[in-house]
Amino acid sequence: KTRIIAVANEKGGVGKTVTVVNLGAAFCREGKAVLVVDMDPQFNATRGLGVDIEAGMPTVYDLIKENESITATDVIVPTKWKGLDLVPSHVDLAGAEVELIDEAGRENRLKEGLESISGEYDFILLDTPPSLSLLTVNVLAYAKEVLIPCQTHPYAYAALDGLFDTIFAVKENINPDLSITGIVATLFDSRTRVSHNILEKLKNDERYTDLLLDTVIRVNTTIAESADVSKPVIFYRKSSYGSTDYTSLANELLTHRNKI
Amino acid sequence: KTRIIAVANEKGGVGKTVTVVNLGAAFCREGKAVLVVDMDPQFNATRGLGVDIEAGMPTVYDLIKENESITATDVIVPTKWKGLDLVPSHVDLAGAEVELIDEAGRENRLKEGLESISGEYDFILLDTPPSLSLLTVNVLAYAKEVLIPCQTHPYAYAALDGLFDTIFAVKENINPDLSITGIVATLFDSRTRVSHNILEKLKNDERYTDLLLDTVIRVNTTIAESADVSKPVIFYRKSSYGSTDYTSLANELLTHRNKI
Ligand SMILES: Nc1ncnc2c1ncn2[C@@H]1O[C@H](COP(=O)(O)OP(=O)(O)OP(=O)(O)O)[C@@H](O)[C@H]1O
Ligand SMILES: Nc1ncnc2c1ncn2[C@@H]1O[C@H](COP(=O)(O)OP(=O)(O)OP(=O)(O)O)[C@@H](O)[C@H]1O
Ligand SMILES: [Mg+2]
Ligand SMILES: [Mg+2]
Repeated sequence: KTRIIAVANEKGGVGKTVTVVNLGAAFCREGKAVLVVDMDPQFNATRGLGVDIEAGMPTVYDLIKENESITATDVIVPTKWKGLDLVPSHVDLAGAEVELIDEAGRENRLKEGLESISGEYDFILLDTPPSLSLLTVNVLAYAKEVLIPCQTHPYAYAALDGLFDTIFAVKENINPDLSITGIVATLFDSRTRVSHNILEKLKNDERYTDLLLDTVIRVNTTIAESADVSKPVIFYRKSSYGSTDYTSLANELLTHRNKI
Repeated sequence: KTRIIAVANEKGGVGKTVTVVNLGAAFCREGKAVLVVDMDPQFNATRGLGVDIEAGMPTVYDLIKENESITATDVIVPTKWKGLDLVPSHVDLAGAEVELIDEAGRENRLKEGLESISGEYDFILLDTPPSLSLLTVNVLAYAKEVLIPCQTHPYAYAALDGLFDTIFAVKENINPDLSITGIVATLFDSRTRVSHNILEKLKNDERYTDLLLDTVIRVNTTIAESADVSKPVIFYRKSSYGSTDYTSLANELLTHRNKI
């Protein structure tokens, strides 16, 4: 049964893209069939998987804009790693928010585009931009689960509140199957008081404590290096802490399912 | 002559808010009259200056939405630090993008709201969300200068290209007075290869090298702690590296002006 997981947080730079790219790689290494869908106009996940967008190549933008003539199979591309496929993004996606604003069913364009192939994968992981606008709503309207990376910093912790409101609004009005699978603490720096402080807050906050996953993703420069060489860290340096932590997160998700 | 400086970068988590809050504090400490304008619906700059939004308090959202009945003086609030004022933001600002979409002159709502008081300050610093949409365009339509914080990581470096396109589009079509004052390398971690690598790229890239400021903002946990206690780092721990670096950036901006 295909698991469709949105990775979302309105706060910028909390590790959404790194989480999508590395979970995708970890599941793929476990023999799962994985599709990564990049819904950020900055197309970092596309880059992170080493895919170059060539001129004329259809991307997720075409899929949601021209959802009659372009189908999922037109946009899916393989990556260098067998079993790990990608729906790439493109800078033009930024225009979609405005272009779709008056269209009926504008929140369901992504779902309509991907429904036909969803069953072909074990995992579909969706990267989102740092906003709660139409692109993110399209992802939440299609996904079954939400995984929330939360940097152990005060602003990221503060962003959870608004994100939960948005998730519940989508669940109520558009997608009753949506659930929050978990919050994963990211960019945890054990040398800093702030990181310990915010991790404590997450553990003591009754809204979040049951959702907080056991795996904590630590700051590890190998992760930033892997982004620089356009590879998931688990393929770039499989004995690094970054690799260990994302493997542990993948295992935790494989064995535990939605709590809400 | 008032300097109106937008701090912008579509990439998330590169230190836009921290830069606005700490430059504001540094200029204020130099005896300048400073106004910080928070244009991010996540209102991190508002928080970062220790301002709580009380129910019914008008914010920048009201200023751009109701630009006839609400004026700049209705929304400006003092902070704990004399000479440092704030136009606070609010989560409702997220709705403005959609609400203003069909309005004529929708890119100039912020400028219309603030023009009357601009002359009362030496510096007006504007925080922006991680996107290039209508809120950021409103900021770029009003500002005279853009300061671009760039985390020394590959995705942030990659974001500069699209950002420059947006800035030049606004300059050409809406605001001919707009110029890029500089790019400041942020979150620089001298222990990591990636940081050195990206700083080198910035220095060697002919599009960016002349704009790159001398000051480099280093990773310093005191900056994250200061966000946690809702104070600028230069007031929280004035002998920290974070404080030293932001003071150096403020001095560099005081003595050097637009290059484009
Ligand atoms: N655990 C980590 N250790 C070190 N660097 C990391 C880690 N996680 C992410 N990074 C780096 O931090 C930066 C931000 O991460 P990333 O781009 O994944 O965040 P994001 O939430 O997707 O950002 P955006 O909101 O802009 O889409 C990237 O340069 C990434 O390589
Ligand atoms: N030099 C630094 N050293 C340590 N921590 C930092 C530094 N600069 C920023 N931070 C922390 O990193 C996080 C991201 O910074 P900040 O929120 O200012 O970025 P931003 O670009 O405004 O993000 P967004 O795109 O979400 O608005 C914050 O928690 C902040 O406290
Ligand atoms: Mg991202
Ligand atoms: Mg910010």
